[in-house]
Amino acid sequence: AIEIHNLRKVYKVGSEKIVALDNVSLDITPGEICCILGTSGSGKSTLLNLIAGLEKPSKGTIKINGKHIEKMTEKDLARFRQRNIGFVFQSYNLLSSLTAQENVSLPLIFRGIKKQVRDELAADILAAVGLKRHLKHKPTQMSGGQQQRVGIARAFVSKPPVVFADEPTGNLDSRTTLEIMELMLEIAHENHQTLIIVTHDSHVASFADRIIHILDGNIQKIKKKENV
Amino acid sequence: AIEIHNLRKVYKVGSEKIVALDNVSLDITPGEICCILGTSGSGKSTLLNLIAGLEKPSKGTIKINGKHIEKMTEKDLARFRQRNIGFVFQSYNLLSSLTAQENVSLPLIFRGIKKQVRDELAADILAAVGLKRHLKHKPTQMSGGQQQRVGIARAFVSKPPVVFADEPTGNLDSRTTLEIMELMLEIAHENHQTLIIVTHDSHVASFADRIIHILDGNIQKIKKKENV
Ligand SMILES: Nc1ncnc2c1ncn2[C@@H]1O[C@H](COP(=O)(O)OP(=O)(O)OP(=O)(O)O)[C@@H](O)[C@H]1O
Ligand SMILES: Nc1ncnc2c1ncn2[C@@H]1O[C@H](COP(=O)(O)OP(=O)(O)OP(=O)(O)O)[C@@H](O)[C@H]1O
Ligand SMILES: [Mg+2]
Ligand SMILES: [Mg+2]
Repeated sequence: AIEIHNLRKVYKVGSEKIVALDNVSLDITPGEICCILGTSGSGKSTLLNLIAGLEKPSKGTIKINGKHIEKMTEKDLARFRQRNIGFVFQSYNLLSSLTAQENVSLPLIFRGIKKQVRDELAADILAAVGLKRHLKHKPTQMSGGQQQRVGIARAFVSKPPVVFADEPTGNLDSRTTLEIMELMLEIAHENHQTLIIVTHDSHVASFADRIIHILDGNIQKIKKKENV
Repeated sequence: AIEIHNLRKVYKVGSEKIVALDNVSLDITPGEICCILGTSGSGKSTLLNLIAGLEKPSKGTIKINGKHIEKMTEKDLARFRQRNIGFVFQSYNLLSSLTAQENVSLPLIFRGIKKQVRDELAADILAAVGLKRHLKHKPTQMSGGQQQRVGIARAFVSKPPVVFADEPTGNLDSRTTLEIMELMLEIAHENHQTLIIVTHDSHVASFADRIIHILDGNIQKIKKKENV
């Protein structure tokens, strides 16, 4: 499903060069639950952003279901993402002028689904993440963990084949974390979705089929579930 | 140092009323390391914002070092906060047009400290949180956990008597979390600072003298260090 070869990303800050990703190669199979662990600044968000086409690599290739992501135009990338990718951002990226229900409905608008069905699908998934009574709340009227859950709901509502989640439980208590992880896995398994989760939480990592350890922009080691 | 009596906060969302804090009373002694634990949406950020004077309570009183916070004007509150309070926000609240070093220097500008000394103090504390090579980076040029650490550095750089930290390690891996907690405690003890930390992380809570459990806007129980 996802084939990454010799991926490299270098940022320029003034005269300085930051190697955020050095040389990463990785194959992720369809339906896999894959966890990426690593210290703060090790390159996890950069890796996710590159695979999802949100940024361009400095070197290397990314194929999702046979399509070369790094070669696509902005327009094609946008269309490809709308149909194939769900993304839970590390800093939520909700639209502050829209309610929780409206934020979650956005991916469904892109799929041409009519309003009545959109509202219902959005309400259902928001209830599933514990936000039944917050449908009409705007982001500023919600706690940090509630905003994070709206982001998760939005990433899953259209059941895209691939979901990237960048630290989806960083602002959640342990019980809510467990409920959210079970929900994400349930939806992913039911819909044969591939799930790539960046996390610092070992409880979250325990749900994964494979754990990829990143250090200083490189893969340090990979652990399969049985050996973990 | 901090006396809270019958604190209540009700938000209005359309025709709906949200009781974020119901009836909270709490005394925090000078130099205490106090942890607030609770589920997502239980009222932790609301409690912190009220005590720090960032929002007004619906009912109740807050005294910090004898001063009634809930009675102060906006202007007096701003001055009081600049001199007495450091705040680590759940969503960082860094100025995106300023570098890490400039962001951290802000509290020192308010204290009339000249530029050369400011730059040095900011550089020192940024090095202490592991960001020695990111002084000139802007927030968008840093990872989530790096931005979080800039927020922590800013809250401590002027060594205010009280520091509030709203989930300061939510985006940090376990090793960085430990280093940051040890640093915060070291600075706090050295300067007799009172530290009030909201967290979901039990490792963080283990550093506290007292752990306050919040549920649905009320204090559910309090645990002292020996009993934990
Ligand atoms: N400005 C607001 N307007 C309306 N409701 C609000 C507002 N701010 C917070 N709330 C509500 O008050 C309750 C408590 O929010 P608070 O942010 O204090 O929770 P929290 O314990 O910090 O949660 P988290 O762990 O997710 O950060 C939540 O139900 C939230 O939706
Ligand atoms: N736009 C950018 N410009 C310059 N440097 C950047 C940029 N984005 C990220 N970096 C740098 O690249 C490195 C990796 O960043 P990345 O965000 O991928 O880390 P991360 O593993 O997600 O960290 P965290 O766990 O703190 O979120 C960091 O040193 C960061 O400062
Ligand atoms: Mg990150
Ligand atoms: Mg909060």
